[in-house]
Amino acid sequence: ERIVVSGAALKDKLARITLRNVPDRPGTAAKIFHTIATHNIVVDDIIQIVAPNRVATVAFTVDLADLADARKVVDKLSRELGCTATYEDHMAKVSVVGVGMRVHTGVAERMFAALAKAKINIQNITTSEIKISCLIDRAQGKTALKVVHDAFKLGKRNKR
Amino acid sequence: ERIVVSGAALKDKLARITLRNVPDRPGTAAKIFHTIATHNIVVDDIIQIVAPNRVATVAFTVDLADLADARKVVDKLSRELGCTATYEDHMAKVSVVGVGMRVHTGVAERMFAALAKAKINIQNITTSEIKISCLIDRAQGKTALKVVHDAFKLGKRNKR
Ligand SMILES: C[C@@H](O)[C@H](N)C(=O)O
Ligand SMILES: C[C@@H](O)[C@H](N)C(=O)O
Repeated sequence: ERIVVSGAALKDKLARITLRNVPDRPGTAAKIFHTIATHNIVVDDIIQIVAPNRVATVAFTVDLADLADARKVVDKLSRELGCTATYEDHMAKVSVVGVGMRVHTGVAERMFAALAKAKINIQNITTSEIKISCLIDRAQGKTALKVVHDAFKLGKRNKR
Repeated sequence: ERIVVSGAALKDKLARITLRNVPDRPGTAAKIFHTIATHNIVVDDIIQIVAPNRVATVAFTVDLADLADARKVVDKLSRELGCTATYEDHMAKVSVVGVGMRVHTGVAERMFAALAKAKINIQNITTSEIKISCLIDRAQGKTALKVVHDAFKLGKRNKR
């Protein structure tokens, strides 16, 4: 079987910020991320899903070290936008990296199944053809990396 | 200024499926995407955000041509999971592709601002270091690609 997954990675000093009831109209996403960028806060991943009733949920991750600064900025921003903001400081992101992973739809499900088998709850998910990332609790980070490695037979002694 | 964005792309025959009130416990994501994969439906991008009250929202895109098949599978799956499913057949995805886009936080906001200026509403968003994708209405696809091209000075006559 062709090897499409080339590696797995864990980023475990992440914080997550979730904005709910964000007004769903052009300009809001630009305003949010322009404001954050001007405060020199580096954003890791951005996920947005529109909801009914003309609002959206926007979730993004930042380095844990930037959470205090991000909080000041986002609290003020949410008052301006009339949305709510929640902050979580105990996140980790486990990812599989590869090529052509979209066509090989088995990759996402194999990753999700490996985590499920280890009873690791997948919180947020973001994907592309070359990377599938799952946001989980930091306490499960190392285990998550291990089970994903095993699921895709990664790791030195398995390399051909 | 270093060029980090190398191209923009439009994928405009997409359908979006959104599952809400998905039980947020280990195994659910695996079940959803295993079921879809076994029916040979190729999934484009997957986005998931957890919500309060132990549920999650899972949104994913499929080729428009696969929507009818996907609908049968997902309707049955949502009954089994006790979640809701909505289907939209008028989606397009505009993306910018590059390298190191995360560190250069200005990229996401520039893309969002370009779309906002053209009054294009950004529905779903998914990002990685090398790709930022916005799901929009298909009717605005071509305009979206053009304004993103212009915002990043892409296109033959601008190449150095
Ligand atoms: C919610 C936000 O993304 C909005 N739809 C926008 O286009 O900016
Ligand atoms: C909602 C779903 O992703 C669930 N949290 C899981 O781990 O499978």
